[in-house]
Amino acid sequence: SRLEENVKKTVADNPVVVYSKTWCSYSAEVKSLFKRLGVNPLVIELDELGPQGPQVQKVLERLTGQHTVPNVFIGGKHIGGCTDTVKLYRKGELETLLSEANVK
Amino acid sequence: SRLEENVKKTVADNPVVVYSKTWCSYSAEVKSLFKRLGVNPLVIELDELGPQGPQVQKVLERLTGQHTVPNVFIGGKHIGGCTDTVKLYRKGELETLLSEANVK
Ligand SMILES: N[C@@H](CCC(=O)N[C@@H](CS)C(=O)NCC(=O)O)C(=O)O
Ligand SMILES: N[C@@H](CCC(=O)N[C@@H](CS)C(=O)NCC(=O)O)C(=O)O
Ligand code: FES
Repeated sequence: SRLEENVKKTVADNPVVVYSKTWCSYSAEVKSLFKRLGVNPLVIELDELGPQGPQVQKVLERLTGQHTVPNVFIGGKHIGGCTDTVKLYRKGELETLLSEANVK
Repeated sequence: SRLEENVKKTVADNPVVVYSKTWCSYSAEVKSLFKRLGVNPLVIELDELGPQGPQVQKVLERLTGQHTVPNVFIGGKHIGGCTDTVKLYRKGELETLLSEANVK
């Protein structure tokens, strides 16, 4: 579908992408973690996309198996949600992924 | 208002009350913390109340100054959100509040 191609292009063209919801504290945690790391992700707030929001969330589920937010991509690779991202950060692996994507 | 009286009665009549949303991970964290402590809170899922949900959320804001979920009460006292509750737990104060409310 066109929306699916759109999402694929977005994560391919942007080194760090966070699909988020503005009211969600888990989404806020991930965004603020990247900010602390000096990274400026492309943030897509699904609740600000009107009827397209749920559609994009469905596409993400098809592409990644994950239907929740936040949904994080680095270097085009699906990373996971908040817990996954924080886990990688604590293991030191997040910064590795970021430098491999030429972000840090 | 009648809804306000309703909420006041709910938190007065139930030793532990959590106003929550079913999709929210912060709400889930608080509910699971109480579960681990062997506490069975009255959980009110605001997203399952239809149009009353936002109204109850507004009443809670009027009563507590807090417009977010989760919104936690122990022994009729407003405790706060997820972060506040976890902080009290780590300080050992949550279990004190629970026993004072005859819950633990
Ligand atoms: N363990 C996951 C939890 C993800 C999760 O449950 N996200 C919630 C919001 S906090 C969600 O997407 N709920 C369904 C929705 O909002 O559509 C993570 O760390 O990201
Ligand atoms: N620090 C607060 C954060 C509370 C918060 O921002 N809650 C969000 C959901 S995670 C919220 O209520 N957003 C507005 C809404 O859902 O109506 C806590 O620990 O509870
Ligand atoms: S909606 Fe509350 S943590 Fe995501």
